[in-house]
Amino acid sequence: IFRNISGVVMDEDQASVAIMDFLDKPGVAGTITKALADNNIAIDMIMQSFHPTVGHNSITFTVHDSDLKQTIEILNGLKEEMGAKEVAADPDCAKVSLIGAGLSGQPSIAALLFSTLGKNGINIKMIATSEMKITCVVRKNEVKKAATLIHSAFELDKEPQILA
Amino acid sequence: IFRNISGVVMDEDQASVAIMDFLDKPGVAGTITKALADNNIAIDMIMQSFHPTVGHNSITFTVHDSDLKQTIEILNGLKEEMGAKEVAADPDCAKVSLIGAGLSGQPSIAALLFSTLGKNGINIKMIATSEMKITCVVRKNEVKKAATLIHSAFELDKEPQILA
Ligand SMILES: C[C@@H](O)[C@H](N)C(=O)O
Ligand SMILES: C[C@@H](O)[C@H](N)C(=O)O
Repeated sequence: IFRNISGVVMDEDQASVAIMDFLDKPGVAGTITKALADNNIAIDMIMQSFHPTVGHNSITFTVHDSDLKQTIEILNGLKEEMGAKEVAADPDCAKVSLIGAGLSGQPSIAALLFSTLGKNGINIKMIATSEMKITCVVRKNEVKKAATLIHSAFELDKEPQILA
Repeated sequence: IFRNISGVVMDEDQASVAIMDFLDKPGVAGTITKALADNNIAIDMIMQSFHPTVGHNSITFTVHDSDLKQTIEILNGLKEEMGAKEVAADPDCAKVSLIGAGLSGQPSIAALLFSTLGKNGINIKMIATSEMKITCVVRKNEVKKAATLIHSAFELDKEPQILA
């Protein structure tokens, strides 16, 4: 029934940080990301979705816990010149991802994943998807439970084979 | 220099749609996504990033142009029960993606991609990344130019091998 699903992975040591409501124009994403790259911050996820205010935008990054402090500093350093409203951070993050193939265009897979967490009271903080991966960011103390629930919802091995 | 980059792909027939500022609690992502799945909407990207207002959230989807109208209808149907502020849509979307391996943790790759578009005046509407793919949503009439620019910035073949 779920032939194109290969497994569940998780990463407990994540933090999210966002630079919010800056002036939106070409080049800004490059400037921000280059500032992080120049400081050797290993950026895990980059997310920029629909922004309600025309002319403004926000970008969210996930980084390793150990890089959060420095990432906040770098973004705070850019805040003024970008006209950003704030730099917001959430240290209590962990990623859990469903790995497979051809996941886009099969919304029932994503629906099952999100519903599985939802009916078990696990709140999804962030979502990112691609052909091969559906990633949810949840609280650190809920990620192992999330991974186990997803593992059984998708009828993966009897013994959760959770790859770190 | 860019050994882990394999190519550029694009998709011109995209639209983005978001359900904005609904009440944030476990289960909502599942309810929304299931409504789309039950109507056979092939969801391409799902994005949920940092939300500035505690207790509220927004989810962005990209769908095929031909599914936009129905997607808006379905989300409008959910708007009231979710306490959502609005359903917003942008039909003028196209995706351009850099394909490779080990892209996470190499922010200079993302920085080069975003800067390449930025210095050529191409505005990036949305961003999503994974280990193997960095995707930008841009205007339909800018996606071919974006793909060509990225192709040469990453020194891919002399002849742009742009896969649809
Ligand atoms: C917000 C940011 O992505 C900007 N639109 C850019 O193109 O760089
Ligand atoms: C917003 C939505 O993702 C919600 N937090 C959920 O867990 O379903």
